[in-house]
Amino acid sequence: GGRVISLVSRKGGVGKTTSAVNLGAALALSGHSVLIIGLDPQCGVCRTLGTRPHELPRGLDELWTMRARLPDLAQPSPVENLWFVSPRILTLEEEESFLGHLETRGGDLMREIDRARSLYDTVLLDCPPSLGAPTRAALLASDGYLVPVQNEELCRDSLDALLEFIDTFRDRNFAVDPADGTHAAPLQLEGLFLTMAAQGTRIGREVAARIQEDYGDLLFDTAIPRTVRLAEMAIKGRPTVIYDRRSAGSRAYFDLADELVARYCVD
Amino acid sequence: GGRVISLVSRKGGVGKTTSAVNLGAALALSGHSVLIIGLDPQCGVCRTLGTRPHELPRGLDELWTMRARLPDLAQPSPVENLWFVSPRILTLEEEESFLGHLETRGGDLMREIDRARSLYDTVLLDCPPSLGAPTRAALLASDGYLVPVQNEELCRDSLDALLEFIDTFRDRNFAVDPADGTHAAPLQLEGLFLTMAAQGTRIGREVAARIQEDYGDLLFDTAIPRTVRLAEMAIKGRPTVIYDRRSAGSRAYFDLADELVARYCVD
Ligand SMILES: Nc1ncnc2c1ncn2[C@@H]1O[C@H](COP(=O)(O)OP(=O)(O)OP(=O)(O)O)[C@@H](O)[C@H]1O
Ligand SMILES: Nc1ncnc2c1ncn2[C@@H]1O[C@H](COP(=O)(O)OP(=O)(O)OP(=O)(O)O)[C@@H](O)[C@H]1O
Ligand SMILES: [Mg+2]
Ligand SMILES: [Mg+2]
Repeated sequence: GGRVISLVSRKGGVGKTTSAVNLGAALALSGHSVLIIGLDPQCGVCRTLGTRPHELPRGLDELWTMRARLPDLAQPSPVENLWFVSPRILTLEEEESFLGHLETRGGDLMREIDRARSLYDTVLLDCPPSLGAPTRAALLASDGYLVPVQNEELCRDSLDALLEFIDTFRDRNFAVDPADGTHAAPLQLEGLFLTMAAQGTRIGREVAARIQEDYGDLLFDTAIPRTVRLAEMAIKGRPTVIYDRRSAGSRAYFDLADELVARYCVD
Repeated sequence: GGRVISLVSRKGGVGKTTSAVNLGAALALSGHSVLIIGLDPQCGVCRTLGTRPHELPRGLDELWTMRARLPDLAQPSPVENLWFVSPRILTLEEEESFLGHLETRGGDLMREIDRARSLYDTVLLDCPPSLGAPTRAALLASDGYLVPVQNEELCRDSLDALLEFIDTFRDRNFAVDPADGTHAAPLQLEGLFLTMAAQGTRIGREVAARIQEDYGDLLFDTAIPRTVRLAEMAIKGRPTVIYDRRSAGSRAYFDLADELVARYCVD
């Protein structure tokens, strides 16, 4: 069955949504069937795939309000083999009700994602910049998690706490097998990867070197450069890997997809 | 008495923390006595003012655990007349307890901030990228709020919902005076301001033009440029307006401080 991976970071604006969409598209173009689920109430996933939340015929909210199944909620994207599900949040009440469902009935999402493994090769979960209900529900449903990292000091400085907090969260929620000390659910760190990598400044290079030193083999070889093409994605409403496959940003996401698959196939 | 202003945005990484600290420092250098309160569990305010959370002698958590007064928790910063209070969060349990206090006893913070008006000219509240408990507690305690905006599509696209959500929140929490339809608490939008303003790309200019068109007089004249000096702040542990007062970033924050004061003095 398929693999479920969350894009997680407490630091805001590090490229979680941009990466979920481009990585998903790169995997789909390499032959995977991919589902992206947007768990951020900002609905960034649907906006970058060309739809506004109020135009969606079906939304993630129906999982709870209509007891719908996840595959029935999946929307086609501009990329073959790539589907997505997004909340449809337009008012504060809708956001509160969505967060309320995740908080009290996260188990429904977990069960549905589990069932979706038989239909998709890869399920990517885009999370908001926090460790609140959406991210916790995502981690409970995931096999692994990916952390996008900007080579900036505040982001680098937040990594230790993030990794520790996730470990604490895992220890609380999944029993340890007394025989060998492993966890029932893997929830393993797939890796960290640099985004909007600023190599042009001395401090950018210094922070990147620090991250490399501190996190060495957890860091993917592929770094995603900061490019105009990637920033344009939300205007174009199509993943950059589609509308400009040869650009540096797209090639980086293809490389990252290859590296990711190579890492988890090793298991 | 002093004015209480929150830095608010659901979009992550737009410069809330960088702005709270540099704006606070610029106001302090112009003679204001300023208190910055970090409500983000990531503790960005204390890190950018040169202290790590576990080195803080006192923390915001004591407001609830020791029934301490806010002025007793205030720490000196590298800038004269600028003080700050930050949580001291190192574990997931501490973060959950901090968020729990804000959720159930936000009134204690509101009362303490209200008392602090007699001691400080300006109180700035740095919020995490969400509309959860920290931001709600901040808005309940504030006279006004400032929204940093990146001239990028996903950020521009998130503004309408943010302003509407805050209006809904205000309508729920503050009665409307039947005589003239105004709210008991002002909670007014001080304005939007551009940060990390990318003027070098066509899409950057296009998005900035859209923001100008849609939000016209709500947008401050001063735009904060993206500069290496500002990005370095978290490494230096001092606000940029201190260690390089003549840089473009610093001058922009001095201009923003002047514009802000001119706007609220008009009231
Ligand atoms: N490699 C890149 N090159 C240029 N711009 C980028 C790149 N990655 C992301 N961006 C832009 O940077 C901003 C932040 O990216 P994005 O919204 O994907 O981050 P996020 O972590 O999902 O943010 P949030 O914390 O708000 O959910 C967006 O405006 C996006 O268009
Ligand atoms: N004008 C600027 N020029 C260059 N870099 C900047 C500027 N403003 C902020 N930064 C950098 O961009 C990143 C995001 O800024 P910051 O952390 O202040 O945003 P934030 O909105 O507080 O983020 P979060 O949503 O995580 O709280 C930081 O690494 C910061 O150093
Ligand atoms: Mg996002
Ligand atoms: Mg911040």
